[in-house]
Amino acid sequence: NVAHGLAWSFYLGYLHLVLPRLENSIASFHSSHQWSGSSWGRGSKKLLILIPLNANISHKLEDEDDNISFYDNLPNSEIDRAGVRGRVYKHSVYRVVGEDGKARECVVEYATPLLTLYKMSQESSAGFGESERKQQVLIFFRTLQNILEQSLECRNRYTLILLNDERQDDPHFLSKAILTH
Amino acid sequence: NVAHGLAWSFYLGYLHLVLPRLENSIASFHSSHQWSGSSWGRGSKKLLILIPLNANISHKLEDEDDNISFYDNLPNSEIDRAGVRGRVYKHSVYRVVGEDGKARECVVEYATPLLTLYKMSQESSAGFGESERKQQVLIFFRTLQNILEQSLECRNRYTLILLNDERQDDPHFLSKAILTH
Ligand SMILES: Nc1nc(=O)c2ncn([C@@H]3O[C@@H]4COP(=O)(O)O[C@H]5[C@@H](O)[C@H](n6cnc7c(N)ncnc76)O[C@@H]5COP(=O)(O)O[C@@H]3[C@@H]4O)c2[nH]1
Repeated sequence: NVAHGLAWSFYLGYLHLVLPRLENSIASFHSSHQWSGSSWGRGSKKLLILIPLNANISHKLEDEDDNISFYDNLPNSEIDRAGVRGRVYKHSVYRVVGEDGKARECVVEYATPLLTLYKMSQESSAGFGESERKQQVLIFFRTLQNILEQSLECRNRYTLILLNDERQDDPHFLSKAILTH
Repeated sequence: NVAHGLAWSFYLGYLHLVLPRLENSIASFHSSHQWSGSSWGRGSKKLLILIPLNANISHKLEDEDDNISFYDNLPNSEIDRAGVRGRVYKHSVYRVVGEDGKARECVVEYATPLLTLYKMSQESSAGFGESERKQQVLIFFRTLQNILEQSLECRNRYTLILLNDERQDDPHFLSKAILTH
């Protein structure tokens, strides 16, 4: 089934490669961003992975919530992969303002495979529709959770944030979800 | 089933994004690589996608065949994707020498999702083993072929090269497979 394979792919082809490097990336980012009064002390040093139940993914987090602004990207990692030389892996750092008015730096992104689940549910030839999509997102989430819990090199370097789509009438739904994890 | 989802993911998350840009990438590469006596005239202007039946993928093509050498990368494309700002997409250009002794420039890479199939078949908790792997590669190939044939924006911009693993005792198996497509 699709969600099971996408969770394994997300781990084997991405998280397994990038999570062990995250700490060094963040350290190197700090030393090149000293001047900006970094508020990282209050933010998380883990990769925050957003998993919206409705698979509705935006490409810029600030489009979802004005308490979020793009800050900068972490330094690139370049890895030779399957014939592509120096394939680039990177993460984006966002500043997220909490209900206390303080900003925190967070390395956060959506789980990219959900874009595939979303678009497959719209393509009739792909074989599954909108009604199965939510179920597939839950299977993706649980499979990924199980894989990551068994992974020694990834432990403590990530947080999965399952976003319940019912409370999206709150304009600060996303920033609150990010900061409460 | 896994291969079906990975083929859709490869199309929706990659080929659909990069194939329409390929022609411009190659043109821009030409104008910055004039001095090197470009032999592109004889090479293909399509993305050559290698699909080995045994899912055995190497990260550098020259490791497989000494008639192949890495030349350079095409210019980067940067696209905002699921919260990652300016995610980088690129392809590598290889020089492939034919049996006539002439070199041709080719944009070629392995189908990366096969790495996931390979590794899943080795992880007992992933749910499928080596015996199902070949069948999954064939499903991946046929599903991808069907999707791409229906895709208006991708047509004529790619070539899928299914590599039969039986003739790998030939040290120039890969370069010949690339040049005969
Ligand atoms: N956020 C994020 N940043 C990344 O750099 C990245 N790279 C991969 N992934 C996700 O991990 C999983 C495994 O990746 P794999 O490379 O095996 O398959 C990839 C790969 O075969 C191909 N592809 C995507 N981006 C590239 C790329 N830049 N170069 C070559 N191939 C690519 O298309 C598939 C689907 O990509 P995404 O749908 O973006 O999500 C992938 C996938 O779910 C990423 N996710």
